Amino acid sequence: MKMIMAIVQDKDSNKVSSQLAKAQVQATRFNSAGSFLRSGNTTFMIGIEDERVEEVIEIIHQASRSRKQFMTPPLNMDSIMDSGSSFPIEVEVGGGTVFVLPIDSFRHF
Amino acid sequence: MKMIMAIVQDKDSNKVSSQLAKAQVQATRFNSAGSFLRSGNTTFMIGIEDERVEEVIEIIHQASRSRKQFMTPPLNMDSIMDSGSSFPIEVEVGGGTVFVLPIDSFRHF
Amino acid sequence: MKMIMAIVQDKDSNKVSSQLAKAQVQATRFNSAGSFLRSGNTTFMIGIEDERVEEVIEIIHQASRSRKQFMTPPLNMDSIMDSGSSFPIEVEVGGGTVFVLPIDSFRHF
Ligand SMILES: Nc1ncnc2c1ncn2[C@@H]1O[C@@H]2COP(=O)(O)O[C@H]3[C@@H](O)[C@H](n4cnc5c(N)ncnc54)O[C@@H]3COP(=O)(O)O[C@H]2[C@H]1O
Ligand SMILES: Nc1ncnc2c1ncn2[C@@H]1O[C@@H]2COP(=O)(O)O[C@H]3[C@@H](O)[C@H](n4cnc5c(N)ncnc54)O[C@@H]3COP(=O)(O)O[C@H]2[C@H]1O
Ligand SMILES: Nc1ncnc2c1ncn2[C@@H]1O[C@@H]2COP(=O)(O)O[C@H]3[C@@H](O)[C@H](n4cnc5c(N)ncnc54)O[C@@H]3COP(=O)(O)O[C@H]2[C@H]1O
Repeated sequence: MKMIMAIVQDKDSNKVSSQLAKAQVQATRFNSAGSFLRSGNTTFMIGIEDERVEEVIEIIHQASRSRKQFMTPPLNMDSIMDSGSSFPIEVEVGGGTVFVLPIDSFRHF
Repeated sequence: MKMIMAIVQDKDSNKVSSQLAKAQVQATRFNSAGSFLRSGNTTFMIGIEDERVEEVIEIIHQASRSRKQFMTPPLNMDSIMDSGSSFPIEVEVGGGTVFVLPIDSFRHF
Repeated sequence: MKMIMAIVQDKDSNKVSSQLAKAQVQATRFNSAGSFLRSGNTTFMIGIEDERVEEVIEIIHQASRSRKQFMTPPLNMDSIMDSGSSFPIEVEVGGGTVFVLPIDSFRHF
């Protein structure tokens, strides 16, 4: 069994949930936030048999979209963005960021 | 050290917390939601010595209950449930779903 | 790649976020709560190359503080604290609790 942690944009989270349910894939959802843009996103935690990992990643990939978002760098981050001013900059946010972790054991009661 | 991720029903989360504290088990709680029923539940994240993993799972097992919940399948899920209509169906929700993951290292400051 | 799960006090979470961004470290934040004090805290989930794990832990360490908090043990916890009464007790809460977990694979789309 593997643990999939997948971060998707809030706009795609209901589509991801219903596509997982259609494929009989059980999952748990968390409200999360990006550390950079500080806007909300959704993290799915999915315990799944090893042989279905690629299928689940493909379901998430099909159900999510990358989008451009505008952010105004806070004054103290100017040094990061080298922008020297606070005009809004365009940031591309991906459809999904997916980590696969090993699981030692699973119990359900 | 192992990482236990345990999903329990909201109704049992305070009992689980106090039983863990009584056993001197440290834990962190997250508000989460089931991907299928979309209703709220609670996820505990527990870093614990290898030799206490079974004891902690037993504490969670004793403090949680399985219950029946009613759900009305949204129209687009009819194909999943083959119910062809939107009458409420009864779903059995377990007391706990528990994953045990390996930990490489731990730091506390 | 490794997964870092780091629990810090809410008061330090914005400082941790901006120091991670300055170091070009991507992260996801979750609102969480301590199981013992039941007060809110923040959990960072960070997927990072193996050779940057120590650097990221140091960033979190520098940006977080340990503090004393008062708690009034609820009546049913008296047996834990052996205090026999409900006077507030002082609890030292650390700056950070950090777990490092192995990652099998990573995808971004
Ligand atoms: N220091 C920096 N300088 C310039 N641009 C930066 C940057 N840090 C992030 N970005 C850009 O901002 C987008 C949103 O990042 P955020 O942290 O809000 O939201 C992130 C975060 O919540 C999560 N994420 C991405 N990589 C992660 C990782 N290695 N560990 C944990 N969470 C990650 O996925 C969300 C989307 O990430 P994605 O890479 O598609 O999209 C990122 C990336 O394109
Ligand atoms: N492998 C896994 N990975 C990550 N999280 C997991 C998981 N297995 C279970 N969970 C989490 O535990 C909750 C309870 O699951 P349980 O299997 O006891 O109880 C489930 C199950 O009896 C039933 N169920 C779930 N998916 C179904 C489906 N596609 N068809 C029919 N019944 C389903 O609905 C109940 C509630 O499911 P819900 O998603 O709302 O809530 C789930 C979910 O948050
Ligand atoms: N092994 C682990 N697995 C998962 N999460 C972990 C963990 N160790 C610590 N944490 C998380 O980090 C927070 C701070 O823990 P710390 O040990 O610095 O500071 C702790 C500790 O000094 C004290 N404490 C915890 N449990 C205790 C107990 N049974 N008896 C006496 N003091 C306790 O209360 C402070 C706050 O604890 P709280 O639970 O509210 O909040 C905890 C919890 O959310």
